[in-house]
Amino acid sequence: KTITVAVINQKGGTGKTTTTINLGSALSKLGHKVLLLDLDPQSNLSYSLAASDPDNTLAEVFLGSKSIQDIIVEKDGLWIAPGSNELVDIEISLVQQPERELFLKKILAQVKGFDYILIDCPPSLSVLTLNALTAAQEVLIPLQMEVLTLQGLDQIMRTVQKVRKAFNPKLKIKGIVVVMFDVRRKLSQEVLEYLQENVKEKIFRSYIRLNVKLAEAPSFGKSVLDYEPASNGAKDYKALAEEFVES
Amino acid sequence: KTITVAVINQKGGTGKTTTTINLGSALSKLGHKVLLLDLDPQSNLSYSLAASDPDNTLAEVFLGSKSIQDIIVEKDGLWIAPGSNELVDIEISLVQQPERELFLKKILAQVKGFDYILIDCPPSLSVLTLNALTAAQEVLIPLQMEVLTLQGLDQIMRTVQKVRKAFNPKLKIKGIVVVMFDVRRKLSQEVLEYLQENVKEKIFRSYIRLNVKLAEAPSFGKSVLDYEPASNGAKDYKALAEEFVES
Ligand SMILES: Nc1ncnc2c1ncn2[C@@H]1O[C@H](COP(=O)(O)OP(=O)(O)OP(=O)(O)O)[C@@H](O)[C@H]1O
Ligand SMILES: Nc1ncnc2c1ncn2[C@@H]1O[C@H](COP(=O)(O)OP(=O)(O)OP(=O)(O)O)[C@@H](O)[C@H]1O
Ligand SMILES: [Mg+2]
Ligand SMILES: [Mg+2]
Repeated sequence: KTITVAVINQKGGTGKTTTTINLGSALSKLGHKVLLLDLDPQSNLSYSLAASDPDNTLAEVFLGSKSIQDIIVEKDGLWIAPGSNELVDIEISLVQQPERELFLKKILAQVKGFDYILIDCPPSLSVLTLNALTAAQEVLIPLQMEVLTLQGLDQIMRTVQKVRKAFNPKLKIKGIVVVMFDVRRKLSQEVLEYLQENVKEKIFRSYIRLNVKLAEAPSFGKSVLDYEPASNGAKDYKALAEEFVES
Repeated sequence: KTITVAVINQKGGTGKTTTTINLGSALSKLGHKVLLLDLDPQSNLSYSLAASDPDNTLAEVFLGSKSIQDIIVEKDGLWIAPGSNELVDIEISLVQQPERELFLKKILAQVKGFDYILIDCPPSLSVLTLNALTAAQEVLIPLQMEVLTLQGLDQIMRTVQKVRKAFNPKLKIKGIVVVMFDVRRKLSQEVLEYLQENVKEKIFRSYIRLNVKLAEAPSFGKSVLDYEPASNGAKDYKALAEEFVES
């Protein structure tokens, strides 16, 4: 049975793409078959894994001119459905359609044989993200320990609640994963303490430390586990994957 | 004559809100009358200046139930038009309207007496950002020195070009401002060198160093210039404001 996970946070730059790639890579190294979907018009995920292909992307699949099997590629043991900037136009055209939230769910119904499907979402709670939440069983929320990122948590919970009621009763929040954690910064510790005292959602024990190797890996087209397996970034995402599978 | 500036970058977390607030604050301390617009549904700018007011936001102005004069508030010498999460629904309803890009331009035609209007935009190039680009004369692009943030530059330029042709022939790119610059990180230096060699747009000489005071200030409802005037963050935004006015 495939588990589909939407990686969301409308706050920008909170490690959604980095987490989708590296958690995906770590899960595949534990022996699971993993598909990554790049649902963000920026298509950072596709670039970071050197999987961009302008004519074979999720945009063509939403338009119906290609099937999802046509566009899936394999890289370093990971399977990828690339995105493209045309998803901006897709989002605008989806808004006017009835059942606009159900398109991705119908597309993924044709995909078989994966243990995990991870969906990298854009920094917004608009129609593309609603498609991911409707198609998914679980939600993963990467969160930086910053004042402004706490502001958006309520909004995320309200949106998940809305999707659960309207389209997807089984949708559950798998948890929050703390990312880009700088152990030397007092502010990070303070925000983490505030989070632990005030938020009832599960926070994964494994957290991701700030590690420049994670920021370098995209320019080599690899996950950090393939680029620098001995780095803190690789170790942290490996530990997260082990905890993720057990929970 | 009012100069309206759209602060944009579809890449998330690249300092758009931090730059709008602190450049705005520094411009007002140089004696200019400055209005800040919070056009991002996350409304981080409104929160950061303790200016949130759920019933008096830009959402009501787009809906036509309030005028922009009704919602503008003053804080520490800065004028603010607050945002709200309802801008998500506004964006969805705007998509289906004729002249959907022109709403903000019409709203701002009623605003008089400011030297600068700075618009904080969401991390996307969708209809709200297109409204800002259509209403503005200048574009400011805050940019972190990261591999993934370079990916989006072409897309920003294409979008500005599209708006210039279709709606706003005078729109010009004022420049790129380097933000969150960590002088110790080799990757930052490498990305900056790549940028200087490959990008023809102007890059401001003044750059913003990584400084935790900038990340703390929002929890006190103040700009960094009012929160910690002697910090690197305050000095860097002051220098940027002086260069901005002269250019
Ligand atoms: N643990 C980490 N240590 C150091 N750098 C990191 C870490 N995680 C992410 N980064 C870097 O931080 C930046 C933001 O991360 P990323 O792009 O994954 O966030 P995002 O939430 O996907 O952004 P967006 O909102 O634009 O989609 C990237 O340049 C990335 O390389
Ligand atoms: N120079 C800096 N030094 C340290 N922290 C910074 C600096 N500039 C911004 N930050 C912090 O980095 C985070 C991202 O900045 P900010 O929210 O301004 O980016 P943004 O582009 O507006 O994000 P979004 O795409 O979500 O709108 C915030 O937590 C902010 O406090
Ligand atoms: Mg991303
Ligand atoms: Mg912002």
